[in-house]
Amino acid sequence: EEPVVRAVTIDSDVVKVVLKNVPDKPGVAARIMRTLSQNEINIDMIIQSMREGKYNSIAFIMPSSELENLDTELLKERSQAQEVIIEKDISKVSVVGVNLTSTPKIAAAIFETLANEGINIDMISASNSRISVIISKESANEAVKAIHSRFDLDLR
Amino acid sequence: EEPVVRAVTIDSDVVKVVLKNVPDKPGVAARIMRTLSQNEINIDMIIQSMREGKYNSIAFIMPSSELENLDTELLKERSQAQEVIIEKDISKVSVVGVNLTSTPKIAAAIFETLANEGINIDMISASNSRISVIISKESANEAVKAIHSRFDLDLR
Ligand SMILES: C[C@@H](O)[C@H](N)C(=O)O
Ligand SMILES: C[C@@H](O)[C@H](N)C(=O)O
Repeated sequence: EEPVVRAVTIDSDVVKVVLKNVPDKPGVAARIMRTLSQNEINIDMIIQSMREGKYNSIAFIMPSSELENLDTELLKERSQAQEVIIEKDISKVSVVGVNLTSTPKIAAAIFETLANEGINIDMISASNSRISVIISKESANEAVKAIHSRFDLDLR
Repeated sequence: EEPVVRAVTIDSDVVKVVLKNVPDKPGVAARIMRTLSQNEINIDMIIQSMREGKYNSIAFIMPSSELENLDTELLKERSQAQEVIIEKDISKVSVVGVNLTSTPKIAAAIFETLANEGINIDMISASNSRISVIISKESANEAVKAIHSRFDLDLR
């Protein structure tokens, strides 16, 4: 029941790939992952939020080093995305623990810590055991230091 | 290195709350979580995908039973959301395991299993250890049975 913040990790060697406005119907997400597996891309995170009309957008985070293996034309064709956007200026910061969202004051404290550094949160994927945020590369070190100090953690 | 699918869980007693088009600047996500903690709402998941211009939308999943404690007016005011949308016809299905996304063929297989049942995936929050999808309530049982059988799992 008590929330616990255990560790904060950072990964700056990642890129964000957004498949913008894919048809929101069964089979699309599957086809996208199938295409990525054919390119042998390792995926770190997948985020798909709410639809806009008949479309939805799917974003995934992958290692920068694998970008050369990504066949964006094929991905666009298979997913029927209107656009494939690649954002390289990103960092992924993850806070690992227990009851991180069921105790919303903990998520609040994590987000406030970032806000206090003037860091804008670009994406969020949060569950009880892990809160991952995507922020800019240049904010990453400050973010980790600030969370480290706010929750009295060891940097890993 | 080898992917493992360990279990599939289902929660149909949840609702989705979407804060549509909040200003995309530092402090907004923090203020939202702080407001939710004041209402003593237990949050199950938070998903925020890519921005649209100066705005972004934040969605969270919470227990249906706590909806009566949610002060949507206050939330709208504090977040400056253009709209607060509540969707009750949802179910959350989670697949738990190892290397679920770094081995994209596993994520592909999970999504294909749903697509084969004609189930549309409304939201995705996926990491290596957990793939969570939001689908309709009526699809939930079929989804869990199909994933169960595809990966030879015990239902929990
Ligand atoms: C957008 C994508 O997730 C689609 N709804 C699917 O089910 O595959
Ligand atoms: C939209 C919201 O996440 C905002 N970018 C923030 O940092 O709080």
